[in-house]
Amino acid sequence: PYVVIRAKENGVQVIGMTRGESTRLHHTEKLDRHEVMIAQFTEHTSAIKVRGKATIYTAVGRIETDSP
Amino acid sequence: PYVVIRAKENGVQVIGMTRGESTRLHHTEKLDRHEVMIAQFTEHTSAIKVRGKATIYTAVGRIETDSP
Amino acid sequence: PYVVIRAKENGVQVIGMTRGESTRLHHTEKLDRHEVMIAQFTEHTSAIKVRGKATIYTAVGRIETDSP
Amino acid sequence: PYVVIRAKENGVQVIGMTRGESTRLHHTEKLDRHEVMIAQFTEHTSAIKVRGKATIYTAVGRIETDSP
Amino acid sequence: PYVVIRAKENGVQVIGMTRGESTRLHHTEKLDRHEVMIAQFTEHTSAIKVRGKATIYTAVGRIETDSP
Amino acid sequence: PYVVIRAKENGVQVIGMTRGESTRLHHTEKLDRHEVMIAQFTEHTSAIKVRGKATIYTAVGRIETDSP
Amino acid sequence: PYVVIRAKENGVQVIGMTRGESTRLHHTEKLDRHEVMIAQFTEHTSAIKVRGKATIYTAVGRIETDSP
Amino acid sequence: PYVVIRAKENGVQVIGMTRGESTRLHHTEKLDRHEVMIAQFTEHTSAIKVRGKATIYTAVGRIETDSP
Amino acid sequence: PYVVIRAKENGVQVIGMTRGESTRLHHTEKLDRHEVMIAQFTEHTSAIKVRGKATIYTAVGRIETDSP
Amino acid sequence: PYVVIRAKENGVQVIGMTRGESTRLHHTEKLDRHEVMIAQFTEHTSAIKVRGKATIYTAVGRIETDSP
Amino acid sequence: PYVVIRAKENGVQVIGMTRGESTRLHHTEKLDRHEVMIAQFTEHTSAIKVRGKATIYTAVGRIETDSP
Ligand SMILES: N[C@@H](Cc1c[nH]c2ccccc12)C(=O)O
Ligand SMILES: N[C@@H](Cc1c[nH]c2ccccc12)C(=O)O
Ligand SMILES: N[C@@H](Cc1c[nH]c2ccccc12)C(=O)O
Ligand SMILES: N[C@@H](Cc1c[nH]c2ccccc12)C(=O)O
Ligand SMILES: N[C@@H](Cc1c[nH]c2ccccc12)C(=O)O
Ligand SMILES: N[C@@H](Cc1c[nH]c2ccccc12)C(=O)O
Ligand SMILES: N[C@@H](Cc1c[nH]c2ccccc12)C(=O)O
Ligand SMILES: N[C@@H](Cc1c[nH]c2ccccc12)C(=O)O
Ligand SMILES: N[C@@H](Cc1c[nH]c2ccccc12)C(=O)O
Ligand SMILES: N[C@@H](Cc1c[nH]c2ccccc12)C(=O)O
Ligand SMILES: N[C@@H](Cc1c[nH]c2ccccc12)C(=O)O
Repeated sequence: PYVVIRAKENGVQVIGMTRGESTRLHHTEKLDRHEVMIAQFTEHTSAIKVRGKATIYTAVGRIETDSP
Repeated sequence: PYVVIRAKENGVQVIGMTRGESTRLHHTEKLDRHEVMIAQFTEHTSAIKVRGKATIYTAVGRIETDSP
Repeated sequence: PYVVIRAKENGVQVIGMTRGESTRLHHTEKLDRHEVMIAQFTEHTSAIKVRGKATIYTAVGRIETDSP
Repeated sequence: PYVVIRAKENGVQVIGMTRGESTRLHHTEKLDRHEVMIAQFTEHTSAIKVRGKATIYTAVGRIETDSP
Repeated sequence: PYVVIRAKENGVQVIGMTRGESTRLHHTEKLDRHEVMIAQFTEHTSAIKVRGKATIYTAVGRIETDSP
Repeated sequence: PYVVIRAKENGVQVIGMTRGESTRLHHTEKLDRHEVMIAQFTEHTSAIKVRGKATIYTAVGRIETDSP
Repeated sequence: PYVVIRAKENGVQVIGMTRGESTRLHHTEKLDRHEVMIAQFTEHTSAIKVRGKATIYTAVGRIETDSP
Repeated sequence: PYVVIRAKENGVQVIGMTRGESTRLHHTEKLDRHEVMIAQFTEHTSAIKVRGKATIYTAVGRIETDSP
Repeated sequence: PYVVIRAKENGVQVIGMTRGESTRLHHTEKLDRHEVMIAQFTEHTSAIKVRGKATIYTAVGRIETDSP
Repeated sequence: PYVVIRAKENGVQVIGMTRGESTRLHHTEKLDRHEVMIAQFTEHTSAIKVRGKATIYTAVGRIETDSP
Repeated sequence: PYVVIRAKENGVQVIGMTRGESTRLHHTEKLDRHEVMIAQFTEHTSAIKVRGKATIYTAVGRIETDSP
């Protein structure tokens, strides 16, 4: 499975969190406005955090991070 | 499978609970308002608790934690 | 597979029952009002009981525990 | 696969029947009114009986035990 | 796969037939009115017979045994 | 996969035909009016014949044997 | 996968053709009017021919052999 | 997967083509008008040709060979 | 998976291209008008080309090669 | 999975890109107007580029390369 | 799974990001206006970034990178 993140402003962060006993941040990808990242869940990534104004497309719905 | 949690206020907690004979909390992720966490069920996480005002998107429905 | 339980009052209990020849309660999670628990079936949990006022989202329907 | 049983009266019985050559009752769970049990089919349970007034949610339909 | 049988009268019989070269009856479960049995196909059961007034819920349709 | 046969008259025959190089009848189940048989395809049964007035529910449609 | 053949006249033939390098007829089942045969594809049967007036129910459509 | 061919005239040919490096015709089945053949893809058949007026039912659509 | 090609004119070519490091043509099947070929992807065929006026039925849509 | 490319002009290029650590072009197929190529993803091809006016049919949508 | 990227301007970049503990860019493909790239997730690519004006077709939705 993968999710799609489209940045609606500069500086959106897509943060990969480690799979396993401990939960740490292993990578932070900064997106400029209108950049899109398509990210899978993987052997190393079992959770993803998104900061900043973005649209997130997932199998369980479409999310505007900044909706009221 | 994964679920998506969008915080509608600061201080929302996404809590991972251990898989196995005992059920303990292994990680608590604090989300600021409008932050989104996409979290899988994993070898270490077989239950997830959410505290605070949030929208949760799952395969069995969309939940507003604070709905009446 | 997982189910989602949203507590509509304080003190809702989500009870995990053991898989195997005998059926015992191995864990009781107490939820405060508006807390949500997303719980998988696992190697140790083959049945789940819910006590108190809650909404339960499952693959076979949505259940209000307190509906008439 | 799992089924969901919501008790509409006190004393509803959810009965697990053994898998294998012989068919015996291995567990009877008593539910109070408005309690809900979510029960999987397992290595030990290949049939389930329900006695008393209840709603049963399954992949092949929703059943009110007491409907005319 | 499983089927659901709801008895509409006392004395409904749910009969398990053996899997294998020969076809014998290995178990007969008697249901009282409004009792429900949820029965899987298993290593020992490859056919099921139902006698008496009942509603049967299956993946290929819903059957009223006593319909004209 | 399974099929469901509901007898609309006495003496309906549900006939299991052998899997393998040769095709013989290995079992004939006689159904009384309103009796229902739910029969799987198995290691020993790769074809099923139905004689008499019955309704047959299958994954590819519902068949009234006696329709014009 | 299986197909369902309902004979609309006497003498309908359901012919099993061999799987493998050569294609021969390994079995011909004669159906009387209103008889129904439910036939799987198997280790020995990789093609089926139907002669005579019949309705054939398959995953890719319903066929009246005698339609104009 | 299988396809269904219904002959609309005499002499319709259903031709099996070999799987493997080379592509030869390994079997030609002649169908009389109104005869139906249900043919799987197999270890020996990876392509099928149909000549003559026929209706072909497949997972990707229904084809009248003689349509304008 | 398979695709279906119906020739709308004589001389339609269905060309099998080799699977593997190099991409060569391993077979060209010529179809007369109204002939239909049903072709799988196989160990030896990972791409198919079609030349001439034809209708192609696939899982991702129906294509008239000669549409404007 | 496969995609379908229909050339709307001469000289359309369907380019296979190598699977693995490095991404190179391993094959370029030139299509004349109205020619159609049906191309799988394979052990050697994990990305495909299309140049020129064409219609591309995929599981995630239909694309006119030259749409405004 | 694959995604489809259609460039709406020259210089659109499709960037493959490495699978594994570290996240680096292993390939950047530049697309001219109206060029289309169909890219799989692979053993080496677990995330994809897109820069520039493009339409991206995915299983979770269709994205115009430059929409307001
Ligand atoms: N390290 C955790 C990360 C995680 C996944 N889902 C979660 C839900 C809640 C908290 C942490 C997590 C794990 O692999 O299980
Ligand atoms: N440790 C438990 C966690 C759990 C999963 N689902 C549950 C339902 C109820 C109570 C606890 C649980 C387990 O892996 O099984
Ligand atoms: N220990 C039982 C628990 C159970 C699952 N489903 C049930 C239905 C009825 C009664 C008990 C159960 C088992 O694993 O099988
Ligand atoms: N012991 C039986 C229980 C059972 C399952 N399905 C049934 C249907 C009818 C009667 C008994 C059963 C078995 O495992 O097979
Ligand atoms: N013993 C038989 C039971 C059976 C299953 N399906 C049938 C259909 C017809 C007659 C008998 C059967 C078998 O396992 O195959
Ligand atoms: N013995 C045959 C029975 C059969 C299955 N499908 C058929 C279709 C036609 C004739 C016979 C059959 C077999 O296992 O293959
Ligand atoms: N013996 C052939 C039978 C067959 C299956 N599908 C066909 C299509 C055309 C001609 C013959 C066949 C085989 O197993 O492959
Ligand atoms: N022998 C070829 C037959 C074939 C299948 N699909 C095709 C498409 C085009 C031409 C030939 C074929 C193969 O197994 O691959
Ligand atoms: N030999 C190539 C054939 C091929 C499949 N899909 C393609 C797409 C583009 C170019 C060539 C191809 C392969 O198996 O991978
Ligand atoms: N060699 C790359 C090709 C590729 C697939 N998907 C991509 C996305 C972006 C860039 C390159 C690619 C790989 O197999 O992974
Ligand atoms: N190297 C990372 C790439 C990645 C995939 N999904 C991500 C989400 C966020 C950040 C990085 C990633 C991995 O394979 O897991």
